[in-house]
Order: sequence, then structure tokens, then C-alpha cells
Amino acid sequence: MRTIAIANQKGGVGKTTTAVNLATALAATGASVLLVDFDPQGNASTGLGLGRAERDPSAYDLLADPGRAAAAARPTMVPGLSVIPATQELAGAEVELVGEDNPTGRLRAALGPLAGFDWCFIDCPPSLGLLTLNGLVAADRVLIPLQAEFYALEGLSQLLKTVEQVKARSNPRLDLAGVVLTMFDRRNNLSEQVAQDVRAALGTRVFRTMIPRNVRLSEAPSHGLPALLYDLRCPGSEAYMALAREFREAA
Amino acid sequence: MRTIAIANQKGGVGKTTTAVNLATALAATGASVLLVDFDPQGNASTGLGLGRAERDPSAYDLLADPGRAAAAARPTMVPGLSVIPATQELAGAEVELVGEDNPTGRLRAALGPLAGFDWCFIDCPPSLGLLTLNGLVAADRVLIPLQAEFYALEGLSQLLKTVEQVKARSNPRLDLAGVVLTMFDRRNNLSEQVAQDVRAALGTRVFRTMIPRNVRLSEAPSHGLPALLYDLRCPGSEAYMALAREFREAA
Ligand SMILES: Nc1ncnc2c1ncn2[C@@H]1O[C@H](COP(=O)(O)OP(=O)(O)OP(=O)(O)O)[C@@H](O)[C@H]1O
Ligand SMILES: Nc1ncnc2c1ncn2[C@@H]1O[C@H](COP(=O)(O)OP(=O)(O)OP(=O)(O)O)[C@@H](O)[C@H]1O
Ligand SMILES: [Mg+2]
Ligand SMILES: [Mg+2]
Repeated sequence: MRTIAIANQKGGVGKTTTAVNLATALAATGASVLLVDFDPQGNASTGLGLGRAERDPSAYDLLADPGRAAAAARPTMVPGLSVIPATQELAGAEVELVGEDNPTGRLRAALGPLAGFDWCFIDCPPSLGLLTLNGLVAADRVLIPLQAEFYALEGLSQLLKTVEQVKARSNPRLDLAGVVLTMFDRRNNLSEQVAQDVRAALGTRVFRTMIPRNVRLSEAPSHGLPALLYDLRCPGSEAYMALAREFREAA
Repeated sequence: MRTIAIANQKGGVGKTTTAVNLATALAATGASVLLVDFDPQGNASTGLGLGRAERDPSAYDLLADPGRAAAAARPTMVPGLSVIPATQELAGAEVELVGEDNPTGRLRAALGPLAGFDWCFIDCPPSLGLLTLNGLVAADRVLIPLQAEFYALEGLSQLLKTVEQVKARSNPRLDLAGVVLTMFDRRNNLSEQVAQDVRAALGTRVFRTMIPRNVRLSEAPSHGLPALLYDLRCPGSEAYMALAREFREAA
């Protein structure tokens, strides 16, 4: 199993939308995929149709008892895609883990023994706290969704620095899978400008595929469906299928 | 001085854009305003033109030594608007304050003695952790920017619950100033649907003023300027001036 953390401390850049739709696109090619919702908001769980009452056990339970991962993973309406859901309880972990033994290695311990999955994606919350650090320590690669906006660009160097620190201190196998530009609007100079700046700085570490701004992507979660099931032909779904192809080639 | 926390754990909903532009609009009416950047990303500080080297002392220093608030507040290019800037160091506070004495009351202690300001706005990070809790404990009112999107709506009830808990346990004067709809796009059914749902649930606690999606609002920070100085006549600036009028009437 290869594990990919989807992280960016900037909020609202498309982490969850990327986690749900990239995982779905890979499952659609016949791979066996697990999505771990590691954000107390629980948006990825909602985006895959899980109600609040269908989240026991949840990701929070893995932190106290890593052996529960297999029991927490459950199938979704997408063939080949399972999910470990998140509840608000997960927010407590940021405080409860402080001072505990191995505070950033709990998720890695939980996912280690899991078998039967080709890929595992971890949707991280908008911060560089203990939940995201657990995601980075558990991962082989980190995928960074980047909204084509100025504030989002500002946080990128801090995020890359944190990835380097985690690689040096706790997880030597961690590398960057790549940066994917999201909510890209061709008509908007700012989008073009940010895309040029990021490609100039990071070169081939930026995926060629860009995810366009597409309202169908934001409508799908209100139906509890990934965009690929809600509207397979929309520009958003097509872009995530292209990203899945590019991602598999690069992996 | 009346203190307003701008909070929402959902990322990218327009907290910083609202903090910078509402504070600017109020200063433009002759009020004396302080903006506290309480997000380690430091976006509000950037949006008001402060470079990374101009942030000493910063909001982080207030947590260790509340007496430094007056020294940390500095003028901006907006007459009547001062800012206490944020640095990445602030992220450490989420861990350092755990187990300390009075972990959620540090900001309140720092802002209490400040004189000479009519209004104080606190830009909170996208989480319900110790930084946001410090903001809610220090505040008289909480203003909730809400993106007209499904995932943003999902988190609202958790946020309102947290506000009630803070009011019951640590800050009895805390009340909701209101919810302001942001990035509203009249052409998009989802926006209209979310706006209707929120008004049905919260009634007059939702501001009449809605902030439209307007690219000029996202361009302004790349020039280190609030939108009102970057482009006073754009729909975004006009909306924040209308919000400032409505906010003053309601206060
Ligand atoms: N390409 C897109 N086009 C249009 N809307 C999008 C797109 N990608 C995401 N969205 C919408 O934008 C909002 C933010 O996206 P999302 O919630 O996936 O970001 P996030 O980084 O996971 O946020 P958070 O930081 O809160 O976890 C959501 O309402 C989502 O539906
Ligand atoms: N009304 C608007 N129209 C267009 N763009 C907007 C609008 N409001 C905010 N933006 C842009 O959307 C992005 C998110 O806004 P902002 O950073 O203010 O949200 P936030 O809630 O403070 O995010 P975070 O959760 O990361 O702190 C920014 O790039 C900002 O420039
Ligand atoms: Mg998310
Ligand atoms: Mg912000």
C-alpha cells in the first residue's frame, strides 16, 4: 500500500475535493483505495455519503487503539473505495496527544498492518498541527492542492519547509508527489500569474493537470456523492480523471 | 473598546478578507480600530502590507507577556487602523499552552488594558483550537463569515455550539454579531440555496449585506492593500462598506 497525505495549512484550497475525487478516479481504474478522513470537520466522510450516525468507529479511535483501523474502514458507494470516517472528536486529539508517547506516529502505527489496499489517501485539516503531522509521518508522498490565489501561494514555502522537517526527523521516505493547481480560472489574470510563479519555482513538481473552477464539484457533496458519480462529464470530473492518470504515471 | 472575533473553522471562507476590509471600512468612518492577526499564516498582516521582517513584536509575544500588546500594535497605511501582526511562531502556541495556567484567557488579558481603540477585530485561524478559543474568550461578539457552499454550511452548527460553550464556561458576555455570506454568486443555484437555508435557520442573525464573489478582493492582498485602498469602487469594496454600516447599526 502506498500512502499519500493531502495537505495544505491554507484553508479552502480543495484538499477534501481532491482527496474524494482523486481516490474515486483511481478506484474507477480497478485499484483498491482507502481514504482516511483526518479532519474533524468530517467533510470527506460527508462527500462520500456517510451520515453522522455512520461513523463509529472513526479515525479518532485509531489514535487510542491503532488495531482498530481494519474495523474502522468501511466500503463506500464507489466500488473499490473504502473510507475511515472522521467525527468532531478528532479535534480533541490535538490537545490529548501533547506530551503523550509517540504523538505524531499514531496514524502510521494504525495504517501499517492494513492489507488489501493499493493506495491510501489521508485528507488533512487546514493546519500544521498534530493531526497533519500524523498524516505526514504516515505517508510515503504528500500531494499539495494549491488554490491559484495570492494568500495560498504565501503559505507554500512554510508547508514545504514542514515537509522537509518531517522527512529529516521522523519519516525519511516522505517525498513530494506534487502540487496541483485548483479552482483555476483561465479568464482571471491572478490565476495565470500564480500558476506561472509556482511553475517557475517548482518546475516539474507541479502537475501538468490543473483543476478548473467548476460549480459541479461543489454541488456534488450536497448529494453525498463524488463528482465522478454526480456528473462524470463535467470539467471537474474530467480534470480529476486526468490527474489520476498523471499521478499513476508519476508514482 | 468593543472586541469582535472573526471565526469559522471551515477554511477559506473569507475570514481574513472580512477582517481586513471591515476593519478598514470602519476606520474610514473615523473610528479608531485595531486588527489582531491571530492566525499563524499571517495573511491579515500581509493584506495590510507588513513584510515578514516587520512583525516583531507579534501576537505570539502577547501570549507569553500580555503587557506587550501596546508595543505590538502598530499603524498601517490605513488612517485609524493599527495591527498586531502574526508570525508562524504562533502555531507553536497551540502546543505550548496545553497544560499551562489560563490557556484560553491569555489574549483577553493582553487586550484588556489597551486604550484608545473603539473597535478590535481578531482574525482567527481555520480551527476550533486554543488560538480560536483565545479569540472567543477575548471577544464581546463573534462575526462568522460563511461561504455560500455546502461544506461550509455543514460546519456552522458545530461552530455555534462552540460559541455557546465558551459563553457558558468562560465568557458570559460573548454573543453572535451575525453571519455574513461571502463569495456569493447570484448566477449559481448552490449559493442561493445555501443563503435561503441559513436565513431560514438563523433569521435576522444573518446580515442583509452579502459579499459577492469579486476578483478585485483577491487581487488586493498581492499589492499589500485592503480592497478599499486598491479599488474603492469595486463590488467587493462597496459590499464591505455596506456591511460596516449595517454592523455599526446593529452593534
Ligand atoms: N475546482 C473547484 N471548483 C469549484 N468549487 C470547488 C473546487 N474545488 C473545491 N471547491 C469548493 O470550494 C470549497 C473548498 O474546497 P474544499 O472544502 O475541498 O477545500 P479544503 O482545502 O478541503 O478546505 P478545508 O481547509 O476547510 O479543509 C468547497 O465548498 C468545495 O466544494
Ligand atoms: N468575496 C470574494 N470574492 C473573491 N475572492 C475572495 C472573496 N473573499 C475572499 N476571497 C479570496 O478567497 C480566498 C480565501 O479567502 P480568505 O483567505 O480571506 O479566507 P479565510 O477564511 O481567511 O481562509 P483561512 O481559513 O485559510 O484563514 C483568498 O484567496 C481570498 O483572496
Ligand atoms: Mg477539507
Ligand atoms: Mg484567514
